[in-house]
Amino acid sequence: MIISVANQKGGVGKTTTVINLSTYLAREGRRVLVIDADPQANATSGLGIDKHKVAKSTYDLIINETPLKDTLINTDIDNLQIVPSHIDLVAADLELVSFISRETRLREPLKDESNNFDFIFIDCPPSLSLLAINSMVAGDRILVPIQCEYYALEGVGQLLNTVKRIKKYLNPAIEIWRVLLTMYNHRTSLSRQVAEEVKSYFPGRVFSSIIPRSVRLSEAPSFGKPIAYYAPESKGAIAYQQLAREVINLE
Amino acid sequence: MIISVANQKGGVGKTTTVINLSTYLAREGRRVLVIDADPQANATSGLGIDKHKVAKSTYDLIINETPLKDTLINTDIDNLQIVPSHIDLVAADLELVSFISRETRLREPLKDESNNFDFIFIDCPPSLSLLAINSMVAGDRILVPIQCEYYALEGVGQLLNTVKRIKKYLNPAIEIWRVLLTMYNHRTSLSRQVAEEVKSYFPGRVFSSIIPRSVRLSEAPSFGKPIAYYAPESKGAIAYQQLAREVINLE
Ligand SMILES: Nc1ncnc2c1ncn2[C@@H]1O[C@H](COP(=O)(O)OP(=O)(O)OP(=O)(O)O)[C@@H](O)[C@H]1O
Ligand SMILES: Nc1ncnc2c1ncn2[C@@H]1O[C@H](COP(=O)(O)OP(=O)(O)OP(=O)(O)O)[C@@H](O)[C@H]1O
Ligand SMILES: [Mg+2]
Ligand SMILES: [Mg+2]
Repeated sequence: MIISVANQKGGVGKTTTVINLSTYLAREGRRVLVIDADPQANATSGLGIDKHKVAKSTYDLIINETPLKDTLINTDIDNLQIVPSHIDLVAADLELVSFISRETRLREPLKDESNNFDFIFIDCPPSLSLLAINSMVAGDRILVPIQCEYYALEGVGQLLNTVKRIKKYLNPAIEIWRVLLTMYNHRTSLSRQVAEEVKSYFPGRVFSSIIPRSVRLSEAPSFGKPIAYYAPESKGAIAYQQLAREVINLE
Repeated sequence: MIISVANQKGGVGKTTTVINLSTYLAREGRRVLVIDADPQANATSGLGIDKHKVAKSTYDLIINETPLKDTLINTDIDNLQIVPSHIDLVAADLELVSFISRETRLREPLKDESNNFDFIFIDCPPSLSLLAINSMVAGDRILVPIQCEYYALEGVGQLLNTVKRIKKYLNPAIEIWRVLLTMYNHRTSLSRQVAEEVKSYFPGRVFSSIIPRSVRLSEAPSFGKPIAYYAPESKGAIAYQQLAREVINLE
């Protein structure tokens, strides 16, 4: 199962979801691969890897056609590997423009990996650029984190338009698989309103696990650790653990 | 003074800063223009404008060379006008690739406007794409909002690299003017640590006004109003008002 975690709105919890959901699935014995397709390399550092010391990266996978097995590395977590990002990825959008089949460069190397991994998560950049399109085309389903705030709700229409176009021209199998509500603040009516609107927009496709706003989640990356290893009893950790169980039940 | 509000990290408060800083400057009698250069059009809707009903937009300014005076519209706030964004802007990155002087398309129409506006703020998208580069090249100074969290700090190096390249090849006058600390949570040591690191990274260039995390700020956009008109006594409003005074003192 290749899952692109995408939303062009910035700061909605894409990277936090990729890191923590994949960690809890790996702890449940699933073999998981993370692809960091964001030039910011936050998923790479959030899993404790120094992006400056990386030999091969997602850049090599997409631009140099380096085989997947030569780009992936281990993390500190059993069953969890990553193709790290690298600063060179900033240039990928422009470089891709003149490539043949420029939108499917990431899909090719991932196509035959279902024997090796139970889950592949792609952390997408906050845009609808060629790199972001590549990341969405490579997945067979899209998980959309939506922060429980107004602007994040506003951007959903644009994302749906883009997915429709990808489905029509590039990957007929693609679909918005599930929506995840993030940074939910139970003390505000804004969170409740956004959550209601999202549920009415995506009936039956919103995870019942809701990720609360939790300081521990924003502290964990500064230690290069997923929440399961930084603050396993925190409400953010419990919510991502519940989410992993929900995903396993959907397998 | 043309100020690009930029940071490729998503969700750090770029749009919130553009909307609220420009509103308080306009209330102090300064003539202000906002350029919404983000395809998400959050600055447009945050100032109460329906992006679907917009006749001309930043897209026309950059791609169709429509004169500035034919693209800007009034907001509900005296002294504050905006060039709104539009969904077409999503395609601008790809369209720009083959244009002559593709990086300076936004700078041209803004060059001779210092008689008409005291401040022009450009709300940049969360990326380092051609559209984001255009937005940075168009400014004569860059204001960098940095959320007081780990990932936002991590991305500063990449932004500095890009600004160096812009300065060398496209706009020798460009500089990182000031850094603004946003979403500061006084209850966490993470915010204090990030603030300390940012101050040591940019000695003398961090605004003394610090924007606290405040629910009122995230509620205001759902009413299409700046904080000054939604919750003028809130701590977020007071912080942005202080920031406007600080900016006026630097004029
Ligand atoms: N549930 C949460 N509670 C509190 N903070 C959170 C939560 N989820 C994420 N964060 C923090 O909010 C910020 C944004 O999250 P994150 O970087 O995961 O979003 P993103 O969508 O990947 O951003 P980008 O668009 O830049 O890639 C980060 O500093 C992160 O640590
Ligand atoms: N000081 C604050 N306190 C609480 N919420 C805030 C604050 N500043 C901004 N927000 C909220 O956080 C979210 C991100 O802010 P905003 O959209 O302004 O960031 P941005 O950098 O423009 O994002 P993008 O990278 O997507 O353009 C929004 O929902 C906004 O309402
Ligand atoms: Mg991210
Ligand atoms: Mg914005």
